Amino acid sequence: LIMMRNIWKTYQMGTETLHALRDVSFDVKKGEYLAIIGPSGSGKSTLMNLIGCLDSPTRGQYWINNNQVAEMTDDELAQIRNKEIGFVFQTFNLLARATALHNVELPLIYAGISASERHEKAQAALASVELGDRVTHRPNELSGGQRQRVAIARALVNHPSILLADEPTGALDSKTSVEIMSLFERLHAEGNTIIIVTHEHEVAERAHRVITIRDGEIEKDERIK
Amino acid sequence: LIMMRNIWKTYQMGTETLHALRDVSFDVKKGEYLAIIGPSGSGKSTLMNLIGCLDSPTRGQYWINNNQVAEMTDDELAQIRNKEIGFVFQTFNLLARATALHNVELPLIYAGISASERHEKAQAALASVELGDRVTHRPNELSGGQRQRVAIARALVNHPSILLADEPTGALDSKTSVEIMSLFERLHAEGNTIIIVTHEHEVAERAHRVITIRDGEIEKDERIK
Ligand SMILES: Nc1ncnc2c1ncn2[C@@H]1O[C@H](COP(=O)(O)OP(=O)(O)OP(=O)(O)O)[C@@H](O)[C@H]1O
Ligand SMILES: Nc1ncnc2c1ncn2[C@@H]1O[C@H](COP(=O)(O)OP(=O)(O)OP(=O)(O)O)[C@@H](O)[C@H]1O
Ligand SMILES: [Mg+2]
Ligand SMILES: [Mg+2]
Repeated sequence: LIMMRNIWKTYQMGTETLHALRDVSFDVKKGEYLAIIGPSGSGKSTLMNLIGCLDSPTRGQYWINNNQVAEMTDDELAQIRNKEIGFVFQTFNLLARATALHNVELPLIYAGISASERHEKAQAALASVELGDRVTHRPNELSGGQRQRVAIARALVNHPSILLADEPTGALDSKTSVEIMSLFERLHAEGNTIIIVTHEHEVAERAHRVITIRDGEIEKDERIK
Repeated sequence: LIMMRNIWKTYQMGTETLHALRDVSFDVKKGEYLAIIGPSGSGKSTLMNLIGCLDSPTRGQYWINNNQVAEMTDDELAQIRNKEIGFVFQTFNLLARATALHNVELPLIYAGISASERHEKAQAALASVELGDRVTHRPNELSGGQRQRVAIARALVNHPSILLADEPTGALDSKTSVEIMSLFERLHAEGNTIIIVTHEHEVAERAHRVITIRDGEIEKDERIK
C-alpha cells in the first residue's frame, strides 16, 4: 500500500541545514496497524505529513497504491487526501468559526454528499466520540479534549481506508483514550490501515507493529503482534 | 494565597444553560504543589483561567493575596498576570509570526526589562527546556512538543511565584516530560506555588495534593505527600 524509499526532508534556515528526516525507507501493507513512536522533534509529524500527501520529500520516492506520489496530478492527490485518507492532526486544525458539526461535515462536502445525509453522518461521527451534546459548539467553546475528538470524528466521517492519527489521545483522559483506541481497533478489524504517532507506550502497545524514530532516522521496526 | 468561594462559571447557549463550574470552593497556600485531575470537559481549563485572572466567574468570590479579584483595578490585574503568575496554556498561545526567542521575551518586555538582559534571560529559559538550538524558529517551524516547551519557557522566564500549567507535558515524550517535571520540582523547592492540570497520573503523583474535578464540581481533595 505504502512504500517509502530513501526519504529525506530538509529545511534550509539561513546558513543552517536541518534534516527533519534522513534516508527513511519502509513499507506498510494494506490492513496494517502501525504505531510510530519517538522523542519530541524526532520527525514523526514530518513523516505523517509525507504519508498523508500533505507535504513532499526533499529527496526520495513515495508510492501509495503503486502510484508514485511525485507523478500524481492535483486531482489524483485531492482524491487520495479526501476519500482514502483520514488525518487527525497534532494541532487539530479545526475551522475556528464553524461549529463542531460543520467541521465534521467538511470532508463530506468535498465528497459531494447531500446536505441531509451529511448532517446525519456528521451527527453519528460526533456521537461515536461522545460529543453528541456539543455539536453546535465552536472550537473556542470546547475543551482541549473535546476539540481533539472533533478532529477525530472529522477524520473518520468519510470512512477512510487509511487513518493517519498524530497524537490522537494527547489531550484525552485515560477513560476517553481507551474509548478512542477501541474505536480505532474496530476500524482496523474492518480491514482498514491505521498509522498512529504517539508518545504513550500504552497506545503504541495496542498496534501490531512499532517503528521507533530518533533524529529523523528509523531506529527500530518491530512486529509486536 | 488563593481562596475560591462558591465559584460558578456558566455559559448561555441559546436556550441551554451550561455550567462549566458549579459551586467550587478551595484554598491554596503559598508554596503548595497542587495537581488538578479530571475527565475531558470537566472544567479544569475553565478553573485555571479563573485562578490566573484571565476570566471572571459568573458567581462567587476569588481572593488572591487577600485582594478580591473582582475589586482590582486593571493595573493591579495586569501586575498580577505579568509579574506574579506564569501561565502555560493548554493550546500554548504563541505568537505565530515571532521566533521562539521573541515569544519567550514577551513577559520581559511587559516587565520593562532592557533588550540585552531580555535576550540573555530568554536564551537561558529556552536552554533550560533543551531548545537552545531552536531559538530562531517560528512556531510553524517547531514540532508540537517544541512549541509546548517554548510555552513553558515563556511562563518561567519572569520567575513567577505562582506557576499555572495546563497539561504542560501533553505533547512531550516520557524523557522530556521527566525533565520538565524536575524543572517544576526545583521551582517548588525554591518556595514557589505550582498548580498543574494534568490527565496523566504519573504527573499528578509528583504533586503534594491532588484535586479531582468531575462535571464542574470538586469530587475529591487529597493530600498525597
Ligand atoms: N518548517 C520547518 N523549518 C525548520 N525546521 C522544522 C520545520 N518543521 C519542523 N522542523 C524541525 O524538524 C524536526 C522534526 O519536527 P516534527 O514536527 O516532525 O517532530 P515530531 O517528532 O512530530 O515532534 P513532537 O513529538 O514534538 O510533535 C524538529 O526538530 C523541528 O524543529
Ligand atoms: N465558551 C464556552 N461556551 C460554552 N461552553 C463552553 C465554553 N468553554 C468551555 N465550555 C464547556 O465547558 C466545559 C469545561 O471546559 P474545560 O475547557 O474547562 O474542560 P477541561 O476539563 O479543561 O477539559 P480537557 O481535559 O478536555 O481540556 C466543557 O464541557 C466545554 O464544552
Ligand atoms: Mg509532532
Ligand atoms: Mg482543558
